Amino acid sequence: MTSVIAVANQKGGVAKTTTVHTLAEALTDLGKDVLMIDLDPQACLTYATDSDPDSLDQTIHDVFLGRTTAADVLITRDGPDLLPSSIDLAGSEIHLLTKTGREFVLKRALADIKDAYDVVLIDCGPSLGILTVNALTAADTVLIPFQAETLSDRGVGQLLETIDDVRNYTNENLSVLGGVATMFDARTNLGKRVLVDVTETHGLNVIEPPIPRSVRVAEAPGEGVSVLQHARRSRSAEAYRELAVNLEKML
Amino acid sequence: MTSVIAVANQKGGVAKTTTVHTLAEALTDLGKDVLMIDLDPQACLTYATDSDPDSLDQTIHDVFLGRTTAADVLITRDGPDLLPSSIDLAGSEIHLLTKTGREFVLKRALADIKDAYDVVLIDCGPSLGILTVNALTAADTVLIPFQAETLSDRGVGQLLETIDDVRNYTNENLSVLGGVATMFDARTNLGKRVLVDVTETHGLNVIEPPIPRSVRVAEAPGEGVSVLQHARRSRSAEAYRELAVNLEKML
Ligand SMILES: Nc1ncnc2c1ncn2[C@@H]1O[C@H](COP(=O)(O)OP(=O)(O)OP(=O)(O)O)[C@@H](O)[C@H]1O
Ligand SMILES: Nc1ncnc2c1ncn2[C@@H]1O[C@H](COP(=O)(O)OP(=O)(O)OP(=O)(O)O)[C@@H](O)[C@H]1O
Ligand SMILES: [Mg+2]
Ligand SMILES: [Mg+2]
Repeated sequence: MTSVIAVANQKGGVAKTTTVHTLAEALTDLGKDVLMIDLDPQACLTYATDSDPDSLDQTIHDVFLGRTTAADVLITRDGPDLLPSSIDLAGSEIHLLTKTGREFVLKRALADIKDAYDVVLIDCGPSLGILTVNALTAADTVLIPFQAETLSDRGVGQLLETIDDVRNYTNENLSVLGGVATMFDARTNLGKRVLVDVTETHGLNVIEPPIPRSVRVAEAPGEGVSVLQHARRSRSAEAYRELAVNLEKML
Repeated sequence: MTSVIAVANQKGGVAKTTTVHTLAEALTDLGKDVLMIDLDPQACLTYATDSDPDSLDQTIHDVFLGRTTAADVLITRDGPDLLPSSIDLAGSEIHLLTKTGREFVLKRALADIKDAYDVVLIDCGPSLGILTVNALTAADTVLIPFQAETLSDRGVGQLLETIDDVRNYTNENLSVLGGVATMFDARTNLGKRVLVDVTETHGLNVIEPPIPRSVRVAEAPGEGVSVLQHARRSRSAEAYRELAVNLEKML
């Protein structure tokens, strides 16, 4: 049974892309067949996994326009496979706005390829627009990376409201897997305080462990690999591996 | 003569909101009359300056819908004034898409209040959508905060392309003031490498100094103040003050 997980938070820069990439690699190391989907026009995930978004003939944008199928656009890799994106995807937002059944386009596109995978991870951009709603409609569960800092905390409430809307209208079985504290600095009180706040105010189940901040994580995308390859014994790599084990038990 | 500056970068979490808030306070300390505009539906700037976005009767969204004027929505403060936002602003994107002259709504709304200020700083959300295009159309110059890390670097090229479009269609005098390196860690090679890359690849003039990363900056929004009040002698506060002095010379 395939688990489709939307990784979402409209607050910018909370490590959504980093979490999709690193978790996908860690779950592959645990023997899972994993598909990553880049649903952000910035195409950071496509870039971080060593593809050049500007040189791809077709991306998920073409799938959304009905010009091709997901199977045709798929990039099979040594590790997790990828449905790539490019800046053209920004055009999908306008195109989808007036289309009937616009929330279901991704779900329908995935129908003929998803069964080949154990886990599908969808990287959402920093928005609650129609692309993220497509991810939430196609998903079984939602994983919410958040930075344990004040400004990032604000977004969690808004996101949970949007998830309620999706559950009421386009995906009644959608559930929240939980939150992941990213770029966490255990030495500061701010981090610990917000961690408690997210659990108490929003009732969000936070999955252990928090991911420590480390420049080694920020260096990895430049090499086209995740921190698991770039700095395999770093605390951040260890934390993402432990997160993958804890997630696997929940699926 | 009023200077209208759009602070923009569609990459999420690069300190756009933090830079607008802190620079506005620093320019006020230099004797300037400053207006901040929150153009992000997440309303982080409104929140960080100690207003509760959820309890405001009217925000810039109502100005965009033509229900009220900017003067009516304006929050006058002890320091820089604020045109606040709320999550309702996300509705403006749909409303504006079909409106004639949709790129000029903010520019027109500002016409009757902007002359009371020396500087207007517009906080954009992590998107190149119609709200950011409104900011770029209303602005004289653009300030681009960027995180000296690989994933953040990718956005600068896309943004410069959008700025070219705006200059060709809706605002021929728009110019780029420059970039500001935020959350900078001088101890790592990654930071220094990307800093060089941004200048060489994109020809972006980077305004000194880089802003050091410090948890004191991340703590400030929780108190409703900027780092200039929260940790006035920190290196980050000093750096933002120096940036304000350097910017003032360029206006
Ligand atoms: N644990 C970590 N330690 C240090 N840096 C990190 C960590 N996780 C992510 N980063 C860096 O933080 C920045 C933001 O991360 P990322 O781009 O993954 O966030 P995002 O939520 O996907 O952003 P966006 O909202 O723009 O899509 C990147 O430069 C990334 O390399
Ligand atoms: N110099 C700094 N040192 C440490 N933390 C910082 C610094 N500048 C900003 N931050 C923190 O980084 C996070 C992102 O900053 P901020 O919200 O201002 O970015 P943004 O670009 O406005 O994000 P968005 O794309 O969501 O609008 C916040 O938690 C903020 O407090
Ligand atoms: Mg991302
Ligand atoms: Mg912001």
